[in-house]
This record gives sequence, C-alpha cells and structure tokens, in this order.
Amino acid sequence: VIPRATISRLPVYFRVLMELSHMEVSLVSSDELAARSGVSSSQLRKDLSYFGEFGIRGAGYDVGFLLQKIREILGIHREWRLVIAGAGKLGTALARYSGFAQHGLEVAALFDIDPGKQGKMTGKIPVLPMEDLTGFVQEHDIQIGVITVPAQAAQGVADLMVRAGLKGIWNFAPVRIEVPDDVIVQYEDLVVGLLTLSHHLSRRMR
Amino acid sequence: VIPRATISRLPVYFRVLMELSHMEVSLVSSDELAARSGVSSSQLRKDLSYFGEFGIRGAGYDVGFLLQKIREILGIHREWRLVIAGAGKLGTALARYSGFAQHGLEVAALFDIDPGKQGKMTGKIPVLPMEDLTGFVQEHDIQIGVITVPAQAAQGVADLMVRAGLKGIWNFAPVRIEVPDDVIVQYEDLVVGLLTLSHHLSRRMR
Ligand SMILES: NC(=O)c1ccc[n+]([C@@H]2O[C@H](COP(=O)([O-])OP(=O)(O)OC[C@H]3O[C@@H](n4cnc5c(N)ncnc54)[C@H](O)[C@@H]3O)[C@@H](O)[C@H]2O)c1
Ligand SMILES: NC(=O)c1ccc[n+]([C@@H]2O[C@H](COP(=O)([O-])OP(=O)(O)OC[C@H]3O[C@@H](n4cnc5c(N)ncnc54)[C@H](O)[C@@H]3O)[C@@H](O)[C@H]2O)c1
Repeated sequence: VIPRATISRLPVYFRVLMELSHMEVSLVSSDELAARSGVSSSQLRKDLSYFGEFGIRGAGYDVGFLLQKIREILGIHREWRLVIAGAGKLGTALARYSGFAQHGLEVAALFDIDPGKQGKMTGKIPVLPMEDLTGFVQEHDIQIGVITVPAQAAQGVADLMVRAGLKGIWNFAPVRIEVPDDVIVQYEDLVVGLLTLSHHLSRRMR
Repeated sequence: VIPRATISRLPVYFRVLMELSHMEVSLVSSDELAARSGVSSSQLRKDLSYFGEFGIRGAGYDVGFLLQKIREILGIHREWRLVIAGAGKLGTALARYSGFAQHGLEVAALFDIDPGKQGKMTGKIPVLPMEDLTGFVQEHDIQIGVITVPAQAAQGVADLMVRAGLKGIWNFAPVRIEVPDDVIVQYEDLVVGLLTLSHHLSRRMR
C-alpha cells in the first residue's frame, strides 16, 4: 500500500512539473524537483519509487513522462464530475474555483434547500433544489459529491448521495459521516490546518 | 518531536470532547472516544501518550481535564488574532466562518488591492487597503496572516506580512513561499484533498 503522506505529495510534484512544462523544460534533476516541491531529494526519490523506475541515471526525470505517470496515479487522466450540496459561503467559493478544472475535475451543479438560492447561478453553475439531486446524478454521470452544509445536516445529505449512486464524498462539515463500505469519504477540516499552525506558534513563543 | 499526524488528529479529539461536554458527559472510555473520532483505540492511546498520562485506569478519561490539556497543546488556551490578505471568494468565506471563533481564533480584518472591495464589510469584518496592513498588525496585536490571493501575488504578500512582524502564515495559494526561519508557514492545498479522493476512487474502479 502507498502511504497516505506520499499520495498527498503527488499533487505538489504534479503542480511543479506543470510549471516546468509551461517553461518548456523537458528534463529536471531530482534535486531541483525536490527543492521546488519543498521536500528533500531522498524523500522525492522514495515517493516516486512506489510507482516504478522513472529517473534517467545522471540526467534526472523526463518532465512530460513523469506528468503523465502522476496523472494516471492520481486518477486524473480521466474526467471526474462533481456536485456540491450546500450553496453557502464555502460551497460557492469551491464551485467557482478554476483550479479544479485544470485537473479534469468539473463541478456540474450546486444543490441547496433554501428556495432563495435555487434557480440562481454561481458563475456558469446552476443552483438546483435538493429534491433534484438523485435524478441529476444519474442523468449527468456524476461520480463525486461535495458536502458543504452545516454539521447537523451532513449525515442526511450523505445518505441522499449514497442512494443516488455516488461512490466518492468530499466532506467539509466537521462531523464523521457513516457510509457503506463501497463509498469513500475524504474529510477536509480547515480548522485542523489553523490549529496545527497555532500549535507550532505556541511552542515557539514559550 | 510529536509526529505531524498526531497533531492533526488532536483537533478531531478536541471537537469530539467538546460535543461530549455539551452533552454533560464527564467521563469517556478510550474505546468510545476513539470510535467517535474515527480512529482505533490503540492509535488514540498512542497519540495521547506523547503528552503525559491522562486516563484513569479502568474508568477512561476525564472530559474536562482532557479538553483543557488539548487546548494547551494546540495553543488555543490563548487568543490568536488573524488578518486575511485577499478578500475574494475564499478569503470572504473564511472570514465569515464561525468555526474559528469557537477555538479562540479571531479574524480582525481583510485586506485587498482592489479599490472596489476596500471600505466594504464582510459580516462585521472590514476590508482595508493593503497599504494599511503593517500599521494594522502592529496596532491590533495580530499574530497570524492568511494568504488567499492569486498564486503570482502570494510571495509579495508574504514578504509584506513578514516585514509587518507576523510570525505565522496560513497559505492557500498553490505556490511555495520563502520566509525567514523564525516565521512558520502552514500550507493548505484544497486540490490535494480532491486528488486524494480521485486516486482512491480510480484504484477502486479498476
Ligand atoms: N466557510 C468556511 O470557511 C468553512 C471553513 C471550514 C468548514 N466549513 C464547514 O463547511 C460547511 C458550510 O459552511 P459555510 O460557511 O459555507 O455555511 P453557510 O451557512 O454559508 O452555507 C450552508 C448552506 O447549506 C444549505 N443547507 C442547509 N441544510 C441543507 C440541507 N439539508 N441540504 C442542502 N443544503 C442545505 C444552506 O441553505 C446554506 O446555503 C459547514 O459545515 C462548515 O462547518 C466552512
Ligand atoms: N476558491 C477556492 O475554493 C480555492 C480553492 C483552493 C485554492 N484557492 C486559492 O486561494 C486563492 C484565492 O482564491 P479565490 O478563489 O478566492 O480567488 P479570487 O480571485 O476570488 O480572490 C483573490 C483576491 O485577491 C485580491 N488580490 C490580488 N492580488 C492581491 C495582492 N497583491 N494583495 C492583496 N490582494 C490581492 C483580488 O483583488 C481578489 O479579491 C488562490 O490562490 C487560489 O488558488 C482557492
């Protein structure tokens, strides 16, 4: 099994390689790729070794080849379509973020129970009533549901997404959600990042 | 040194303990605390062992005592004041998020270079011109700067924050930023969470 920490560094390597390819750089040394990614060169080599032998001895890595390989590992060599439940502050910020489209991740629609939000557009994306979620997921070949509703509504929304046939859920609500074994939940707790920072700051300031 | 993965689980334990304390539960077994936090009981015991001996043999943990202890470890037994640079989609969503205040983290002001945004309010928080950032940080005892500007502006904003005396930076822009050794940067890359999900989904669907 590939360690989770290794998986979480791949998008960083991917982003750096994208920058290099835009600069028309075709070969990059492991030292340079590591420095631009903010890791040690031995960590980079260890991470990549899980996926096979890529480096050309003495010359470094072929940028185009490594990009394609990482795309396959991250599953972004294909398109993924998403729906977002909860068209509030966070849901609308995510819907309009152009960074997802660069990786073949497309937000197809937002859903909300608030009639005042239904029928509106966020950028080019429609806000639809929650009752329409199941039909929309099945007609538009959606794979991923994003939860940006208040904590107490999150489990109910997850149940609806599972019944609609979604296999992946990206959950921003600060609660654990129960789903069947064939559904994957990725938690995103923004508070954790800030509390990690406050922990390191308070250790320094003592 | 405490492993980063342990630090990142503490806010989860903290949130569960807060829920228990609201339910007026004063003792909790390690099995129950572990189950509610989504970890194994041996992982929970191992995480807490870094900070001392808390469990009462056979009776579990004292909820109030453990809450206070985790507050101290996370550095949230004190107030932290934040400013956010970039009053766009993400910056305004973060500014109005009530979840930070629960942990003693207060957003004092937003800053932006766009004159159309300056002078407006986001909830009760003012949007001020970037030129005022240094003066504001020094007059209002601010410790943390949040970066939600486009990637190409991030390093410039970080330099300004360092000059203003900020010691902690929470960076959402998808670039690495260079800072002196006495400044701590916490990266938050929302794309990483989504790409981790697509990785696990594509492995399942093969
Ligand atoms: N705003 C942030 O920066 C931030 C940061 C971290 C975590 N979160 C979490 O993300 C979630 C959303 O936060 P927000 O700040 O966008 O809140 P918000 O109140 O702005 O938006 C919530 C939206 O969900 C809708 N909603 C409520 N119940 C629903 C249901 N059953 N089905 C469908 N829609 C429903 C509401 O009508 C509203 O539009 C919360 O769980 C919050 O804890 C937000
Ligand atoms: N929106 C999201 O969900 C999301 C997700 C992941 C990452 N991000 C990252 O967060 C950052 C902000 O994204 P957004 O979607 O809010 O963008 P946005 O365009 O809505 O907001 C950016 C804001 O920064 C301001 N700005 C630009 N240059 C500045 C400078 N030098 N000093 C001060 N302010 C400046 C702009 O006027 C604008 O108000 C980006 O780096 C983006 O990659 C956003």
